[in-house]
Amino acid sequence: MKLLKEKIQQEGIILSESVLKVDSFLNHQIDPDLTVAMGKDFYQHFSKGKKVTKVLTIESSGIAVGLTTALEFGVPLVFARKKKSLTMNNEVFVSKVYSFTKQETNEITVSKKFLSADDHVLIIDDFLANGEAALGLVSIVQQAGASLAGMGIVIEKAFQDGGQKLRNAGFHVYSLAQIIRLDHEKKKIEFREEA
Amino acid sequence: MKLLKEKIQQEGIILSESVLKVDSFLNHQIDPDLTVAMGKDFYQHFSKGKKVTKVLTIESSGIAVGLTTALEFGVPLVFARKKKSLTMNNEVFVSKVYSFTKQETNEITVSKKFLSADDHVLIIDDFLANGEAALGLVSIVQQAGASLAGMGIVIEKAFQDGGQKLRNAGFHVYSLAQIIRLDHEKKKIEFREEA
Ligand SMILES: Nc1nc2c(ncn2[C@@H]2O[C@H](COP(=O)(O)OP(=O)(O)O)[C@@H](OP(=O)(O)OP(=O)(O)O)[C@H]2O)c(=O)[nH]1
Ligand SMILES: Nc1nc2c(ncn2[C@@H]2O[C@H](COP(=O)(O)OP(=O)(O)O)[C@@H](OP(=O)(O)OP(=O)(O)O)[C@H]2O)c(=O)[nH]1
Repeated sequence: MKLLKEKIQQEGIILSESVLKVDSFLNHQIDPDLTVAMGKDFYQHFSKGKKVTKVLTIESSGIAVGLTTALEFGVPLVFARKKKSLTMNNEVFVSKVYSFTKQETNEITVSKKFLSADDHVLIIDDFLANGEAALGLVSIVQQAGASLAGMGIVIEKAFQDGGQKLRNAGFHVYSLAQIIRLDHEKKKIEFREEA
Repeated sequence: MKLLKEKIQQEGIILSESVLKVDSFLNHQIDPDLTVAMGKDFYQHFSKGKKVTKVLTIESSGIAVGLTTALEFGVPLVFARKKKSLTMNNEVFVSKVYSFTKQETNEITVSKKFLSADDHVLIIDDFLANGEAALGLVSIVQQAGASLAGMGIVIEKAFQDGGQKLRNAGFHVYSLAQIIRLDHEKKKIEFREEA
C-alpha cells in the first residue's frame, strides 16, 4: 500500500536491525484517515472470497485497523484479551502465546459467545514478526470451529519467520507493507516491491 | 443517546449492583456502526466550542470509540498506555491511577511527542465509574500544557462519584448514557432520562 509505505518512510524510526517504531500513526498515536484507508485495502483484498462474518484482532494496536476493516465488511469486530478483564467470563477460548522478547508464555482469550462454527473470520493485526500472536488467534478460530478467510497484516517484517510459518501452514496472509530489511546504520527501510 | 440505551437494554448484563457487562458491543466484541454513531454524537456535542486538535483515550476499550470520534473531527487519536510497550521511549507524561478493584496504583503514559501546549484535547472513554482513569488523563493533558475541551463518556455510572468529581473540578463531561441504578434482583437498568 503506497500511502502506508510513504508514511513509514516519513515517520518510521529504526530502533535496531529488527525493530521499527511507528508510534506516530499506528502504535500510540493513530492516523484515522490512514486507518480507514487500510481498512478499505483489506476489504478490497478479502471481500472476493466467501463472505466474512467477523473480524478478529488482539488488543491494543490491532483494534483501530480491525475496526475500520470491520466497518467496510459491515460485521462485528472481536478483539482478543491478553489479560483478564473485569467482566470476562469463564466460557472462553484460550491460546498460549510465547514472547521471545519477554521470554514468557501468556494466554490470550476470546469469549465463546463471539465466535462460532458459523463464522468466517478475517484476522487483522498491526505487526507480523515471529507469528506467535497470529498463530494464537488462528488457534482460537479453530477451537471455535470457524473457518479462516485469512490474515491481514499492516506491517510484515519479512526478515522474521512469522510470514513463512503462516504461509507454510496454508494460511492466506496479505500484508500492506513487507519490510525486507531495517538498515540501522544507514537509517534505511527496505520494502519488498509491490508486484 | 437513544440507540445506545436500546442496545444496553437489549444486550447489557447486570453482574451486580455496580457492574454492567456490555461485552457484546463495547468491551470485547465491538459494533462498528454503533461506534461510528457514538463518534458522530460526540462530534455534534464537542464541535461547537474551540477547535479540537487531538482525541485522547486509554487502551483498550476507549480506542474504537476514540477512533470514530477522531475521524469526525479529522484529528489524530492518541491512546494512553497502561504498561510499557516495546517502543515506548522515556520522554513520557506519567500519571498514577488507583484501582479500587485491584487495590493498587498503576501508571499510565503518553509520549511527549504527541501532546503539546498547542493542543485542545477531547478525552474519550467507554466507562466513567470512580473517575480515577479520567483524572489520570486530565493530569496528562495538564502536564502537556494543553487545554481540555472536555470528556466524552459512553456509559456513566451515575451512582458512582466519578462524574461528580470531574464536574466539581470544573470539567465538561458529556455522557451518551447515564445509569442511575443497576437493579441486580429485577435485572433492570435505570437511565437518567434525556433532557
Ligand atoms: N513497533 C513495533 N512493534 C513490534 C515490532 N515487532 C513486534 N512488535 C510488537 O511488539 C510486541 C512484542 O510482542 P511479544 O509478545 O513480546 O513478542 P515477541 O517478543 O515474541 O516478538 C507486539 O506488540 P503488541 O502485542 O501488538 O502490543 P500492542 O501495541 O498491541 O499493545 C508486537 O506486535 C516492531 O518492529 N515494531
Ligand atoms: N464492563 C464494565 N466495565 C467497567 C464497569 N465499571 C468500570 N469498568 C471498567 O473496569 C475496569 C476497572 O478498572 P480499575 O482500574 O480496576 O478501576 P476501579 O476498580 O477503580 O473501577 C476499567 O476498564 P478499562 O481499564 O477501561 O479496561 P479495558 O476494557 O479498556 O481494557 C473500567 O473502565 C462496569 O460497570 N462495566
